[in-house]
Amino acid sequence: RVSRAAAQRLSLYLRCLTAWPSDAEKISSSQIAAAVGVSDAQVRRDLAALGHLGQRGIGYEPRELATAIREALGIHRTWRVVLVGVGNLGRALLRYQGFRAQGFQIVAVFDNQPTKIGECIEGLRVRPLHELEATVTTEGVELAILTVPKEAAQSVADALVRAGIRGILNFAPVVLRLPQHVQLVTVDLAIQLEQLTFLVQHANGV
Amino acid sequence: RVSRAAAQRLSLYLRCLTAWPSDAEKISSSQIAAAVGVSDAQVRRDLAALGHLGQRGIGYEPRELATAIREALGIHRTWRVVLVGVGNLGRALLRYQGFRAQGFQIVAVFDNQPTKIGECIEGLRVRPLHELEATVTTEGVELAILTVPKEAAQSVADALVRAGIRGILNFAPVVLRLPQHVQLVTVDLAIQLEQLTFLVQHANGV
Ligand SMILES: NC(=O)c1ccc[n+]([C@@H]2O[C@H](COP(=O)([O-])OP(=O)(O)OC[C@H]3O[C@@H](n4cnc5c(N)ncnc54)[C@H](O)[C@@H]3O)[C@@H](O)[C@H]2O)c1
Ligand SMILES: NC(=O)c1ccc[n+]([C@@H]2O[C@H](COP(=O)([O-])OP(=O)(O)OC[C@H]3O[C@@H](n4cnc5c(N)ncnc54)[C@H](O)[C@@H]3O)[C@@H](O)[C@H]2O)c1
Repeated sequence: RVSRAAAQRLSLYLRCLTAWPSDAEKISSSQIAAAVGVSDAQVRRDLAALGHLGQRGIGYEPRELATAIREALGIHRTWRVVLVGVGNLGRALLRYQGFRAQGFQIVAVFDNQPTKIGECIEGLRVRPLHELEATVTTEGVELAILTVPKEAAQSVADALVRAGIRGILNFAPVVLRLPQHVQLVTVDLAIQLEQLTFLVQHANGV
Repeated sequence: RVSRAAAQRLSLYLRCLTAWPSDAEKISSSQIAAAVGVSDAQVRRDLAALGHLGQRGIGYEPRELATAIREALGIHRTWRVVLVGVGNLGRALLRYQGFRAQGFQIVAVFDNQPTKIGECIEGLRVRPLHELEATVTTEGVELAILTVPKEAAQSVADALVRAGIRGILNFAPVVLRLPQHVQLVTVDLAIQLEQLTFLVQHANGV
């Protein structure tokens, strides 16, 4: 079984594989390790958890490896997603092509501001919150992206849970309380800036 | 020395410590491990790299540990930051209070759209790109957040490097080519959605 920490690394290995020359027959664990910034042994341990993929001394076949990683992450299929809170961040996420490329289809968007409801943003009509439950059921939606202000986040998350959502990607800076059967990933982009200061500080040999 | 992978984990330990009750005298490595979702041994290894902090069997003093982590990540001081590309994503990042809380001050913003230049957004006047070099030098800016379209990203990054920037947080979906002395962290929020599908898929025992 793959751990949550290993899953983070698998996403990075996948980016490395997609950037690898498409006619290459092999890639080694040390080439993946160098591209991602982890140890060779860590890569081998992570890939071993996916099953018998590589051959010692010869390496891995890039397409077969990418397929195995996609299956482990659950992105060998498409996922239907709703987005709630169509403000600055919500709009930027709607326009981002990177989600579609990995099989994530945002199929409906919601907001509670009367002036926004009915507006068409990136090809989707903004719907009122009371349509959430019906949309999740009829459209077979499993995931939600939450980009509302922090004061509204918990009550909107509760509505998503009632509607039958199975996972929430939360951007609001609050700790959401969800039942155990609903998965949660919270994003804090300040963590990315901290990674940058870590690198800048160490580049000067501090 | 702390590795780049360990630095990611340190950011998560720091969030756990800031959420810990302020009157608590101790926290154990297993309490941190449970909150973050890594093994107890991993937490002990990471914290040992920071120096002699905890006592076996007694645990760590939360404030002392948070201070050591802040120093390792370089956020025991403030950093002056510029943001280039004041579109949907740029505006959402400007409004986000999470950066300021960790000592990141966005001191100037830039865009190349004539209708945006001179506008005041979140208290900052939008400046034209030709003012970049002068601003970075006179304001002592070290970091930049890049939220321009992918076609413009490399040329804007080159201008930032010429201006003397030491680190770039890049959101454009391109691989930036930078000289070795300039650090780079690229964000791809699709990775966060993949972490969510990994959890949802495993919650069903797939
Ligand atoms: N985690 C991060 O790194 C990060 C970065 C930037 C912003 N944020 C957060 O993302 C959220 C959105 O930021 P923004 O700049 O786009 O804000 P915004 O004010 O531009 O957008 C919020 C939207 O949510 C809508 N809304 C408010 N209450 C609602 C409710 N009860 N139901 C449905 N919709 C509702 C508003 O009408 C608005 O359209 C904020 O919580 C912000 O703190 C997080
Ligand atoms: N990595 C992720 O997860 C993620 C998520 C969302 C968006 N994005 C990316 O972030 C970027 C911004 O997205 P957005 O939705 O805010 O786009 P946007 O079009 O709303 O904003 C882009 C801004 O950049 C400005 N700009 C264009 N060329 C410029 C140049 N040469 N110099 C200075 N400014 C320039 C435009 O005038 C505009 O204000 C895009 O590259 C997008 O792909 C990434």
